[in-house]
Amino acid sequence: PMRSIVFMNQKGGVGKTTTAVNVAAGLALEGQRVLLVDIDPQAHATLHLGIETGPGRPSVYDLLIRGARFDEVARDGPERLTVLPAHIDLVAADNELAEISDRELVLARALEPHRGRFDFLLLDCPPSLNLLTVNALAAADEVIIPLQPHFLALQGLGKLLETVSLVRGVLKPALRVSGIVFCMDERGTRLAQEVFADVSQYVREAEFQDAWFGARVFDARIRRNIRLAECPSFGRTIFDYAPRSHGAQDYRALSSEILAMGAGE
Amino acid sequence: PMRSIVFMNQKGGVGKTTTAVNVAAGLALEGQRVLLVDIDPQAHATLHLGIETGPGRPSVYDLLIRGARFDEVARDGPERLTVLPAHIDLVAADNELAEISDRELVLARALEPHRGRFDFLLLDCPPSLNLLTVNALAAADEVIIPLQPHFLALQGLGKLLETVSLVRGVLKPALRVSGIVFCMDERGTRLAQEVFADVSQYVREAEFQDAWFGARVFDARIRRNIRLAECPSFGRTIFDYAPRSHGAQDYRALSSEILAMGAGE
Ligand SMILES: Nc1ncnc2c1ncn2[C@@H]1O[C@H](COP(=O)(O)OP(=O)(O)OP(=O)(O)O)[C@@H](O)[C@H]1O
Ligand SMILES: Nc1ncnc2c1ncn2[C@@H]1O[C@H](COP(=O)(O)OP(=O)(O)OP(=O)(O)O)[C@@H](O)[C@H]1O
Ligand SMILES: [Mg+2]
Ligand SMILES: [Mg+2]
Repeated sequence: PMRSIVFMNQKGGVGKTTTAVNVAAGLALEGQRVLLVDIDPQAHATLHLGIETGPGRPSVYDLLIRGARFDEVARDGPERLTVLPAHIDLVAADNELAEISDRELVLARALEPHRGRFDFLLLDCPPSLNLLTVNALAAADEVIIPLQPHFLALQGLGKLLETVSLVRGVLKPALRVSGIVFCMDERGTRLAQEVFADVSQYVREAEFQDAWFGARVFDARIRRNIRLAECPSFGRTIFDYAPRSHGAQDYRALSSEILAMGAGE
Repeated sequence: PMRSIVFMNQKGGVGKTTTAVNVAAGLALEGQRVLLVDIDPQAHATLHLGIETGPGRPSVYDLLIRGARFDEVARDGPERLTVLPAHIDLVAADNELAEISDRELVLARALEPHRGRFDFLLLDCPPSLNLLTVNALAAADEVIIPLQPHFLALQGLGKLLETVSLVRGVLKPALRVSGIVFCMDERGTRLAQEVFADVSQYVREAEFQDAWFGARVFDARIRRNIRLAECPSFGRTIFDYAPRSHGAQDYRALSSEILAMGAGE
């Protein structure tokens, strides 16, 4: 069965887009059929993969609000990825969705008929816990939380897990947090070590009924590496742009770890 | 007359909060009377300054939605700062403000009677161009854009300047972009040099009627420095936590440059 994973964290700039794009590519390189959905109005995952949007090229906005068909919106990305691109119009989607009945399920329903075509569905979210992010959660079964090992990034974890629990309780009982991945990791720093220890303890102590019971802190940690910040400007993934870099090694390790854990482990 | 500055950028994690807090402290250390307003529901500027919120301690949410008085909300921060703290309740403010007439001017009207008490009003924003950010723009005269010298961070600049122009055209004709400050700068990288060159050219070529005509790229650039990521966990500014660090040097230089440019230069 297809696995569906949301990369979310309302804290800005922690590596959501970089992780969604490079894990999508990492899984595709391991032979998986991957659909990447960008629902961030910034459209950075779309941009990262060099995909153009604009007049005559429908986006996720058209899928959600205008009833465009999946095949009209789906685009071919690098590394045999299939991508549903975002567009700045999505800024208005939060308000426009609010007037639709079952507004949290619009994305899930649009994707449902196509689950059989892919092994993985990955979703990149904006830095907020808004209706777009809730739509992504309702369309997924797993949540992976990219986390920068900084104090400010740690603060929002409670609110994030509360939102996941809420969606799990009301819309999607199967939804759970499968893992937390450290991004932009600077191993030598005391701060990173302290945050790493804090988070590991927090996850270990989760109760059975919590949405994050059984979540892991991934062994793979993504080191800070300037190549990861360079590759979006070329519209390429890290594997294509700098295959021997730390960035490529770390995202290959993370993709393998995600693949190995399998659904529901 | 009081100068009022918004630190904004819808791209997440580029240094808005770190800049707002440390420039506020830098100006206070130069003898200025500074009011810092946190309108981000994440409340990271509030947290960074070690200010507690919760029951019995009103926040900016109460000022905007419940009509709480300025003096009930204002708190004393470190370095003789006055702070209007944020609270997670602000997440709901976007919808609740939408039902109020002149919803973009609620913050400006709440602050107006107190302009005489301060030399500087600084505002920290969430990573989005929502009604809270528009309220901040309508309450200010200047915009400073913290920018990480990365490709993805550059992409939103056009949309950001469009929003400032919109507010200037409709609500606040005096509003202008006074500067762009590079944060988390890694000088040795080719990427930072390319982005720096791109932005400098973009600002040089602004037309007279643009909101960013006359904007500068600040000479002071904030280098990446782990002390800046550590100090929030102690509720202290960089000047108090690590006064001899690069972080303190860079923010002292930026504060002096902002002070020296004066209003309307
Ligand atoms: N491991 C890394 N090393 C160096 N730079 C990185 C790394 N991961 C991401 N970056 C860069 O850091 C910035 C933030 O990352 P990214 O945009 O992926 O975060 P995000 O959480 O998606 O941000 P937003 O909240 O705006 O959606 C980007 O410019 C990206 O290129
Ligand atoms: N110059 C710097 N060097 C190292 N770390 C920094 C620097 N500036 C900020 N940081 C850290 O990087 C992270 C992002 O910075 P900050 O939270 O100030 O950005 P922001 O734009 O306010 O984010 P958001 O979009 O979530 O509001 C924080 O953990 C902060 O402590
Ligand atoms: Mg992103
Ligand atoms: Mg912030």
